[in-house]
Amino acid sequence: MCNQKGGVGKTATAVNLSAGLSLAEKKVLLVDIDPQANATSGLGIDYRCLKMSVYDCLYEPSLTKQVIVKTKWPHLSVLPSTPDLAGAEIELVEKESREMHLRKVLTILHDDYEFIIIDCPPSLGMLTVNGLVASNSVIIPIQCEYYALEGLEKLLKTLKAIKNGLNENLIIEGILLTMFDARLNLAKDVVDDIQKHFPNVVFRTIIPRSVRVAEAPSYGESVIHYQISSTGAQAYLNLTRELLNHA
Amino acid sequence: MCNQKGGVGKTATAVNLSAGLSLAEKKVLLVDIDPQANATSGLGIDYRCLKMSVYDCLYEPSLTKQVIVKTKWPHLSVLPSTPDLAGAEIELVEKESREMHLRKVLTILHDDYEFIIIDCPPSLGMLTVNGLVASNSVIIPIQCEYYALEGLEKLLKTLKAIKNGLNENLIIEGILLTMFDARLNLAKDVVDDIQKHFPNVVFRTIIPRSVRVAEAPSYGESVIHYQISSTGAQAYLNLTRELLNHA
Ligand SMILES: Nc1ncnc2c1ncn2[C@@H]1O[C@H](COP(=O)(O)OP(=O)(O)OP(=O)(O)O)[C@@H](O)[C@H]1O
Ligand SMILES: Nc1ncnc2c1ncn2[C@@H]1O[C@H](COP(=O)(O)OP(=O)(O)OP(=O)(O)O)[C@@H](O)[C@H]1O
Ligand SMILES: [Mg+2]
Ligand SMILES: [Mg+2]
Repeated sequence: MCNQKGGVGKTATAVNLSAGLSLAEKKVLLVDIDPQANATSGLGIDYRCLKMSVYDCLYEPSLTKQVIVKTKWPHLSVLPSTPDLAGAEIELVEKESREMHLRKVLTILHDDYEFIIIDCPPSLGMLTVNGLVASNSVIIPIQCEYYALEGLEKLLKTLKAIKNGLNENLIIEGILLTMFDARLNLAKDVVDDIQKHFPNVVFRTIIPRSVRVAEAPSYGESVIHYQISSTGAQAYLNLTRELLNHA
Repeated sequence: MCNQKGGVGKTATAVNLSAGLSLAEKKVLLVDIDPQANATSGLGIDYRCLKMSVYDCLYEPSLTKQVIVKTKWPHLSVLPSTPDLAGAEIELVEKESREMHLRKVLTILHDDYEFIIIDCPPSLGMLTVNGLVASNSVIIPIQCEYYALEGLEKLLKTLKAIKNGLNENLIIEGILLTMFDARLNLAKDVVDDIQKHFPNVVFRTIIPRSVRVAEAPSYGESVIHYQISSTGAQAYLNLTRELLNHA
């Protein structure tokens, strides 16, 4: 999940899509490379109780299997984050092959998972670049609000630069419209705009603004586990189906 | 405005508070040090038309007065950003007195403005650190949602470290609760939590979730200029009054 704009639903999508795929019996690893560790706490893991995190794995990949936490839900594991990871944003700048650290970590896990979902921080710095270099494809969550369109141009340029330089396999899996509120003309305008400019890339599923999605993290579970009948959970199940049909 | 959590209303507060203060006849400069340049476009400035931005000033402070853009509203000027600024996040790491670049820029302007409002990106990297080192005080916008509380601990630690090392004058001006929706229990819980833990620091004014606030940036103006009668505009005017009484 990548978008330097903050608060667009990267973590909500990472957590809920991971849960959806695990319910479809796919072996899923959710990798949290945001120092805020929201995806980690969104699945009920308290980073204060962790001895190690993805931060340690970046410098010592052989630790990875020990650091991974199995959640209580089948087929769903997490490579957790902690706030210490913020240090890596600056430390990595001066390291050898600085963009490849996460890719080395995930190569070790190669056959253990069918899907690896990476939640990135709201920036295009070293951690996000590591996430993009380690990925086959990228999902771009976009909020149905004005500033959402502003950052897209820069993000697409960055993705192209990474595809040309560091990771030629990288493709856009899709643009996901999030927090859609049908009562707002603004939201409808953004949807029309994105569907017009990126007809082949935008997911058909649109995630509505849903109170249950915002509440679920405080219970440490995905919205699908928290309240499957909610519009938010149903939308993320539709997204899961759409992604599996794509794949 | 500082908070590494994304989408909490940093830019909305920076733009609308700047507009409020300028309407109170205070000479205001809004400094945008977010490479997304949302505060710049939120006041109607197209960064694509700019020859220079705050990025150039960081390395050549004597350019600053030329780079500042006067808006069409009296007493309100902007030191604009562009996406190129993202490069500074990494470039500054290796520079001499890397945290002091923005402070040097603003020292040149010292007597020209009564208020200088700085909009930071959603991270605690070099650009935000430059913003904090250049400031007398910091406003922390917090969304009335679950993840909002998670990041506060780390942010307060960072502010303390900056106060002890790089800028001993730095104080917290206040915590501002944003996007409050009275229909959500979750929002009421967050408000209670923050008011209980930080009784002397949280602003009395709470900014409600208001469609007009989200629409105003697409017209390139503050919500106060866009629709002064809206609940969002009224809340930001209340915040302006509360801040002026504080000062
Ligand atoms: N569909 C939705 N409906 C309602 N609230 C949502 C929805 N999706 C996300 N949220 C809430 O909006 C806020 C921002 O979402 P989230 O934290 O997932 O975004 P993000 O892009 O990961 O943010 P950051 O840039 O800080 O990493 C959170 O409080 C989240 O619970
Ligand atoms: N009170 C409000 N009511 C409704 N929408 C709001 C409100 N405040 C901000 N918004 C909208 O919510 C989104 C996030 O706000 P904003 O961009 O100001 O946050 P930010 O913290 O600056 O984000 P970033 O972390 O990306 O810099 C924007 O689309 C904005 O227009
Ligand atoms: Mg997130
Ligand atoms: Mg902003």
